[in-house]
Amino acid sequence: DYIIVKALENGVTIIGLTRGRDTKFHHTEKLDKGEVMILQFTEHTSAMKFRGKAEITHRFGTVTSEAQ
Amino acid sequence: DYIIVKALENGVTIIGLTRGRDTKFHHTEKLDKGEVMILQFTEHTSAMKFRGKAEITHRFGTVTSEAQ
Amino acid sequence: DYIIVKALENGVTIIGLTRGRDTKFHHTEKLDKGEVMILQFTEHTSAMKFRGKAEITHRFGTVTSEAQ
Amino acid sequence: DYIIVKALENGVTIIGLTRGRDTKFHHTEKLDKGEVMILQFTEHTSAMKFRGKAEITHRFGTVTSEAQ
Amino acid sequence: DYIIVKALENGVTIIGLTRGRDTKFHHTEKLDKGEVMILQFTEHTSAMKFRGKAEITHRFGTVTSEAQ
Amino acid sequence: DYIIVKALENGVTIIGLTRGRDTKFHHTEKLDKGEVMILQFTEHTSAMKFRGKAEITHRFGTVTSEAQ
Amino acid sequence: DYIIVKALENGVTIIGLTRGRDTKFHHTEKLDKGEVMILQFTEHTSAMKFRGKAEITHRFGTVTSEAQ
Amino acid sequence: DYIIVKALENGVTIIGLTRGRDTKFHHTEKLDKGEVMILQFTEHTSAMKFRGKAEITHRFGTVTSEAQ
Amino acid sequence: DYIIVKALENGVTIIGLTRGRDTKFHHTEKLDKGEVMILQFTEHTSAMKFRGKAEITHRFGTVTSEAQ
Amino acid sequence: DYIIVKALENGVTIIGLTRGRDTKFHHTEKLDKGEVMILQFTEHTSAMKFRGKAEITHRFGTVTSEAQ
Amino acid sequence: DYIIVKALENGVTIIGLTRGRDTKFHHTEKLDKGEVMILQFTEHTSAMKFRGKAEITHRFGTVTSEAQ
Ligand SMILES: N[C@@H](Cc1c[nH]c2ccccc12)C(=O)O
Ligand SMILES: N[C@@H](Cc1c[nH]c2ccccc12)C(=O)O
Ligand SMILES: N[C@@H](Cc1c[nH]c2ccccc12)C(=O)O
Ligand SMILES: N[C@@H](Cc1c[nH]c2ccccc12)C(=O)O
Ligand SMILES: N[C@@H](Cc1c[nH]c2ccccc12)C(=O)O
Ligand SMILES: N[C@@H](Cc1c[nH]c2ccccc12)C(=O)O
Ligand SMILES: N[C@@H](Cc1c[nH]c2ccccc12)C(=O)O
Ligand SMILES: N[C@@H](Cc1c[nH]c2ccccc12)C(=O)O
Ligand SMILES: N[C@@H](Cc1c[nH]c2ccccc12)C(=O)O
Ligand SMILES: N[C@@H](Cc1c[nH]c2ccccc12)C(=O)O
Ligand SMILES: N[C@@H](Cc1c[nH]c2ccccc12)C(=O)O
Repeated sequence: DYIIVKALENGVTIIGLTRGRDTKFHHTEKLDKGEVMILQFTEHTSAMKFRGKAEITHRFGTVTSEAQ
Repeated sequence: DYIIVKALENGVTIIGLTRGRDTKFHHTEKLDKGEVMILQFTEHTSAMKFRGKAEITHRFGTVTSEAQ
Repeated sequence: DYIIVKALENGVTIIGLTRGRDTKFHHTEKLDKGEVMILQFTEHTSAMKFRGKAEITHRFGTVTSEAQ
Repeated sequence: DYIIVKALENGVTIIGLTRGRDTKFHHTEKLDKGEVMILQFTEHTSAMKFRGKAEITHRFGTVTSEAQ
Repeated sequence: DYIIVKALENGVTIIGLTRGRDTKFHHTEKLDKGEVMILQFTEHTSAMKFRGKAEITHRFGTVTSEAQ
Repeated sequence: DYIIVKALENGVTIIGLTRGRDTKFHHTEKLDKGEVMILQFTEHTSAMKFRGKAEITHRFGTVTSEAQ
Repeated sequence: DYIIVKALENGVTIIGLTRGRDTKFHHTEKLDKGEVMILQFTEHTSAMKFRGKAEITHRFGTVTSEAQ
Repeated sequence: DYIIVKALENGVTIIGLTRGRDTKFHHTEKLDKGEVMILQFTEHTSAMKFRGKAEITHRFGTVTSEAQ
Repeated sequence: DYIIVKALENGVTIIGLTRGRDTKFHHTEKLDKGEVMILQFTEHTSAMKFRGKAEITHRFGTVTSEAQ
Repeated sequence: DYIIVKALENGVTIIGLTRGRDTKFHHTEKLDKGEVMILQFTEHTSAMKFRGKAEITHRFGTVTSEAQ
Repeated sequence: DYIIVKALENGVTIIGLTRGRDTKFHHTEKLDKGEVMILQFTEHTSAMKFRGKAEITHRFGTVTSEAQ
């Protein structure tokens, strides 16, 4: 299963959090407006965090993250 | 399977509870308004608790947690 | 598979009962009004009990537990 | 797979019957009116019996047990 | 997979037949009117027989057994 | 997967045929009018035969066997 | 998965063909009018042949075999 | 998964082709008008060929083969 | 999963291409008008090519190949 | 799972890209107008590229590639 | 599961990101207008990034990436 992210502005960040006993940020990916990314949950990633304005599509529908 | 959380206000907290004989809080993640997080159930997390105003989407629909 | 619980009043309790030959209470979690919890069935939990006013969503729909 | 039970009166009993060559009652759980319980079939439980007035939801729908 | 039985009269009997080369009655459970039972097929039970007036729900629908 | 049989007259017979290189009758079960039986395919039963008037429900629908 | 056959006349025959390098008739079952049979594909049966007038129900629908 | 064939004329032939590096005819079955056959794909059969007028039902629908 | 091919003219060819590092033609089957063939993907066949006018049915629908 | 390609002009090319650490072209297949090909993802092919005018059907629908 | 990409302009880039503890770009594929590509998630690819104007189809629908 994967998550589809489309950046609606520059500077959108996608953060991967580690799987396991500890929960840390292991990777941050920056997207420019209009760029699309598709990301899986993996052996190393069991949670994701999204900052900035982006359209996020998943198994149960679509949600829009917003900038502060 | 994963849970999608969108913070509707600042200071929303997502708590991961340990899998196993004991039930403890192993991680707390803070979200600012508009931020979105997607979290799996894992080998270490068998329950989650949500505080503050947030929109929580899961396999059976969507529910809104509310602040006190 | 998991169960989604939203407390509709303060003092809602969620009780985990042990899996195995014996059936005992191994954990009780208290929820304040508006808080949401999502709980899996696990190697240690094969039954749950809910007291107080709460909205409980599961695979076959939603049911509301009521206070005495 | 699990069964959802909501007590519609005090004194509802849920009985777990043993899996295996013998069929005995291994646990009885009492529910007060409004309380909800969710129970799995397990390595030790291959049948359940319900007495008293309760709403019982399962994979194929909902049935109401009645008191004598 | 399980079968849901609601007794519509007193004295309803549910019979479990043995799995294996031989086919014998290994357990008989009596239900009073209004009582509900949910029963799995198991390592020891590969057929069930119902006598008396009862509502029997299964994967393909519901059927009513009738008394003589 | 199982087959649901409701006898519509007395003397309905359900025959289990052996799985394997040979095909023989290993068990015959008699049903009286109104009785219901639910039967699985098993390690020993790979075919069933029905005589007499009965309502037979299976994965693809319902068929009525008729007496001569 | 299984096949449901209802004989619409006397003398309907159901033939089981062997699984494996060779294809031979390993069993022939005769049905009288109104009798019903339910047959699985098995380790020994990878094809079936039907002669005479019968209603044959399978995963994709129902077909009627006809007598010469 | 299986294929259902009903012969619409005499002399319909069903050919089984071998699974593996070589592709040869390993069995030909002749059907008379009205006869029905149900055939699986197996360890020895990875393709089938139909000649003569027949109604062929499969997972995606029904097709009619025609005689020259 | 299999592919269903009905030849709409004489001389339709179905080509099986080898699975593995190399991609070669390992078998060509010729169909006359009206003949039907059903073919699986196998350990030796990971692609198929169709020439001539034929109706080809697969999991996602039907397509017609055309002659030059 | 497989992909269905119908060439809408001569000279359509289907390119298989290698699975693994490196991504290279391991095979190119040319199609003439009207020819149809069905291709699986395999141990050696984890991506495909299509050039020229062709109708490409996959699990989520159909898309048309276009010539420059 | 795979992703379908159709370039809506020249110079569309598809980037494969490495699976594992590190997240790096392991391959970049350039597409000209009208070209179509279908890409799987693999042992080496757990995320993809798309730049330039393209139509991207996945399990949950279609999204269009846009050029800056
Ligand atoms: N390290 C945690 C990350 C995590 C996943 N789901 C969570 C829910 C709540 C808090 C943390 C998490 C784990 O793998 O379990
Ligand atoms: N440690 C518990 C956490 C838990 C999961 N589901 C629950 C339901 C009720 C109470 C506790 C729990 C377990 O893994 O089983
Ligand atoms: N210890 C019991 C708990 C239980 C699960 N389902 C039940 C139904 C009825 C009574 C008890 C139970 C078991 O694991 O089996
Ligand atoms: N001990 C029995 C309990 C049981 C399950 N299903 C039944 C149906 C009928 C009678 C008894 C049962 C068993 O595990 O098989
Ligand atoms: N002992 C038999 C019981 C049975 C199951 N299904 C049947 C159908 C017909 C007759 C007997 C049976 C068996 O396990 O196979
Ligand atoms: N002994 C046979 C019984 C059988 C199953 N399906 C059949 C179809 C036709 C004839 C016989 C059978 C077998 O296990 O295969
Ligand atoms: N012995 C053959 C029987 C068979 C199954 N499907 C067929 C299709 C065509 C011809 C023969 C067959 C086999 O197991 O493969
Ligand atoms: N021997 C071939 C038969 C076959 C199956 N599908 C095909 C498609 C095309 C040509 C031949 C075949 C194989 O098992 O693979
Ligand atoms: N030998 C190739 C055949 C093939 C399958 N799918 C393809 C797609 C494109 C090119 C070649 C192929 C393989 O097994 O992988
Ligand atoms: N060699 C790569 C090919 C590939 C598959 N999906 C991709 C997505 C983007 C870039 C390359 C790829 C792999 O197996 O992973
Ligand atoms: N190397 C990472 C790539 C990745 C997948 N999903 C992600 C989500 C967020 C950040 C990075 C990733 C991994 O395999 O887990």
